[in-house]
This record gives sequence, structure tokens and C-alpha cells, in this order.
Amino acid sequence: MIKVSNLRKVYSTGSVAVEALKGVTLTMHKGEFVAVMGPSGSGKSTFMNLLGLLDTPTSGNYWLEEREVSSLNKNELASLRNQKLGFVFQAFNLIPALTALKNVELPMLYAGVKPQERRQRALLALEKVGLGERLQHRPNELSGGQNQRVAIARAIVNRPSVIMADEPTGALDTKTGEEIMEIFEELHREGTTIVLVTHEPDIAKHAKRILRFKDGLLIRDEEVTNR
Amino acid sequence: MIKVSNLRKVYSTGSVAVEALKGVTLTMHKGEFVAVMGPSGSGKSTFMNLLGLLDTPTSGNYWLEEREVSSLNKNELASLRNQKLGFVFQAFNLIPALTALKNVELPMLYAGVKPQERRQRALLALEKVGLGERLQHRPNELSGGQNQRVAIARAIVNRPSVIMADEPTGALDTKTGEEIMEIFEELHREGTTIVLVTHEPDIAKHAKRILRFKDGLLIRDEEVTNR
Ligand SMILES: Nc1ncnc2c1ncn2[C@@H]1O[C@H](COP(=O)(O)OP(=O)(O)OP(=O)(O)O)[C@@H](O)[C@H]1O
Ligand SMILES: Nc1ncnc2c1ncn2[C@@H]1O[C@H](COP(=O)(O)OP(=O)(O)OP(=O)(O)O)[C@@H](O)[C@H]1O
Ligand SMILES: [Mg+2]
Ligand SMILES: [Mg+2]
Repeated sequence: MIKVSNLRKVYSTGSVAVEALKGVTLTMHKGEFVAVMGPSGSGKSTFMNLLGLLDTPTSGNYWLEEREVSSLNKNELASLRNQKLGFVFQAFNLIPALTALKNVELPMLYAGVKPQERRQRALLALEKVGLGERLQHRPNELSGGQNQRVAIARAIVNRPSVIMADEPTGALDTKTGEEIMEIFEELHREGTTIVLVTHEPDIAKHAKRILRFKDGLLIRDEEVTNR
Repeated sequence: MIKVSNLRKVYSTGSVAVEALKGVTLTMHKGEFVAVMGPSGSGKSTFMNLLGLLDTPTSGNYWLEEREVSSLNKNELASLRNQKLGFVFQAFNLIPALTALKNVELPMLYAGVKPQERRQRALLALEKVGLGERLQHRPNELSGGQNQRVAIARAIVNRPSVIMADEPTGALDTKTGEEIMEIFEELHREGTTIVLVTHEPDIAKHAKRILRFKDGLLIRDEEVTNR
């Protein structure tokens, strides 16, 4: 499903180079539920952006469903991303000019889903995350946690085979965070692969495997036994 | 120090009005350490934005150090804010075009601090939050938690008498979050009043008083006894 070998990422900014990822090797099988943890600045989002095809590695290989992504052109990457992956950004990355409903419709617009069905599925996804009464609000008319939930609804609405969520409960209170984890657990039971960055142990306990990052390296990869 | 009476905030968006705060009354004394908790969408940021003079109430009174803020003009509000308050936004609100160092210098620039001293104090504040090696990075060259820490450095650098922090550890791992709470505890011991929104019980336990919001109302105001 997902295989990376010696994946590296160096950012060069001005005069200095930051080695954000120093060679990560691992395999994830279809249907796994993986938590990614580690200190602030350790490389988690960099890793997720590479897995989510939002950025390209400096070196190393990444096979997504046996296709090596460096051999794909921009269009193939965009369509693979749109069909297979649902991404929840750490900073939400909603479109400020669009309402919550329109933001959630966007991935289906790209996928060519008809307007009627698009609107219906976006409505259902927003009701599922508890925002049925905020459909016409734009991001600056929503709370932090409400914006986060719009981003989650947008990631799940296209029925992706992999959901990559970067700190999806960071802005949510405990109860709302648990409601979101219920949604991820339900999708997982239906066969969706879940990769989730979190710094909250209560959230990580839903996963079956924990990848621990530190200073750009994968320092631990453990099965969670208490499940 | 801070006194509010029947504070209300209604947002009107398009055709519908959202009553985000439905009449909050409380007093905070100088040097208190208060945690603000409650579900996503319950009115915490709205309350903080009113306390932080970043927005005006729809009705009700707010006295900051015995001055009723509705009697102040825009300039008086801006200078009161700049002199007395340090604000950490839930979405960080850093200036994208400025480096971490320049972002932290900004409040001192407005306060008329000399360039040499401004730069030195910004450097110290960034080192204090663990970002001494990221001074020249702009927000898009920093991780989520690093951006959050730049926002914290910016809030403390002008030595405000009140720090208002909206979810200041949301993007931070446990250890880095604890390091930030140490900084708040140190400022609190020196006499700074701290008002902090959080959804994490481990963070709230540093406070001596917890305000609980639900649906725009203050439903509980309790002293924390286990300290
Ligand atoms: N500019 C706005 N226009 C319309 N409604 C708004 C606006 N800002 C906030 N709201 C609404 O007011 C309510 C309170 O929002 P607020 O941001 O204070 O919540 P919060 O407690 O900080 O939530 P969170 O924990 O998710 O950050 C929410 O239901 C939100 O949709
Ligand atoms: N565009 C960039 N240019 C330069 N350096 C960058 C860039 N993006 C990230 N970095 C650096 O790479 C390192 C890893 O960043 P990354 O965002 O992956 O960390 P993270 O584990 O997600 O942290 P957090 O938990 O704070 O979100 C950080 O030290 C950061 O400063
Ligand atoms: Mg990150
Ligand atoms: Mg908020």
C-alpha cells in the first residue's frame, strides 16, 4: 500500500539548509491505523506532506499502491491524490472566500461528481462532524475547532482509501475530539487506511501502531498491544 | 483589574445572527492564573477577543484597570492594548512576510523601543521558547508548533501585565507544551495575570481558577483546590 525507502527531505532557506527528514524507511499495509508522534519540529508534517503527495522528497523512494511516485507527472500525481487520499492539514488550509459547504464540495468538484450529489454528500459530511448549522459560514465566521472540523469533512467526503490527518483534534475539546475519532474508527472498520499525527496520547490510543519521530528520524515503530 | 458585566456578542452573518456570548459577568484580580475551557464553538475565543480589546461587545460593560473600554477611542484602545496586554491567537496570526525575529520585534516597534534593545529582547524571547536556531525563518518555513512558539514569544516580549493565550499549546507535543507552561508559571510568579484557553486538562491544572463556557454562557467558575 505505502512503502518508503530512505526518504529524505532538505529545505533550503536563504543561506541555511534544514534536513527535516533524514532517511525514513517503512511499509504500511492497507487498512492499518497508524499514529505519528514526536516533538515539535521533528519532521512529522514533512513526512505527511511527502506521503500525501503534497511535496517531493529530496532523495529516497515512495511507492503508493506499488507505483513509484517519482515516475509520475504532475497530472498523474494530482489525480492519484484526488482519488486515493483525503488530507487534513495542520493549518486546515480552507479557502477563505468559500462557505463551509463549498469548501467540502471542492474535492468532489475535481473528481467530476454531479452538483446534486456533491451538495448532498457535503451536507452529510458536515452534519457528521456536528456543523449542520454552519453550512453557509465562511472560515472567518467559524471558531478554530469548527474550521478544523470543516477540514475533516472535506478529507472524508471523497471516500478516499487513505486518510492522512495532521493533528486533526488539536483545536478540539475532549468530547468533540472523541466524536471525530469515532468517525475515523468507523471509516477504519470499513477498510480505510488511517495515518494520523497527534501529540495527545488519548488520541494515539485509537491507533494500532505508533511511529515516533525525533530530529528527522524514525526512532521507534511499535505495535500498540493494549488493544 | 478585569471586570465584565453582562457582556454579550452577536455576530450577524448574511441572514442569520449567531449569539456567541450571551451575557457574561465576572471579575479577575491582578496576578490571577485563570483557565478558560469548554466545547468547540462555546464562545471562548469570542470572550478572549473582547477581553483583549480586539473586538467590541454588542452590549454589556468591560472595565480594564477601572477604565470602561467603551469610553475609549481607537487610539486609546490600541495604546492600552500595546502597553498592557500580550495576546496569543488561536491561529497564531503571524505576519507571513516577516521572519520569526521581526514578528517578535513588532510589539516593541509600536511601543517605541530602540532597535538595538528591540532585537536583543526578541532574540532572548525566541531562545526562551526554543527557537534560537530559527530566527531568520518565515512562518511558511517553520513547523506548526514552531509558529505557535513564535506567537508566544511575541506575546511575552513587551512585558505585558496581562497575557491572554488562546490554546497556546494546541500544536505542541507534551514536553514542549510543558516548557511553555513553565514560562507562563515564571511570568505568573513575577506578577503577570494569565488568562489561558485550553482543552487539555494537563494544561488547565497549572491554573488556580477555571471558567467553563457552554453555548455562549459561563456555566462554571471554580477555584482549583488541588494546588
Ligand atoms: N465572525 C463570525 N461570524 C459569525 N459567527 C461567528 C463568528 N466568529 C465566531 N462565530 C460563531 O460564534 C460561536 C463561538 O465561536 P468562538 O470562536 O468563540 O468559539 P470557541 O469556544 O473559541 O471554539 P473553539 O474551541 O472551536 O476555538 C461559534 O459557533 C462560531 O460559529
Ligand atoms: N519550508 C521550510 N523551510 C525551511 N525549514 C522548514 C520548512 N518547513 C519546515 N521546516 C523545518 O523542518 C523541521 C520539521 O518541520 P515539520 O513541520 O515537519 O515538523 P513537525 O514535526 O510537524 O512539527 P510540529 O509538531 O511543530 O507541527 C522544522 O525544524 C522546521 O523548522
Ligand atoms: Mg507539524
Ligand atoms: Mg476558539
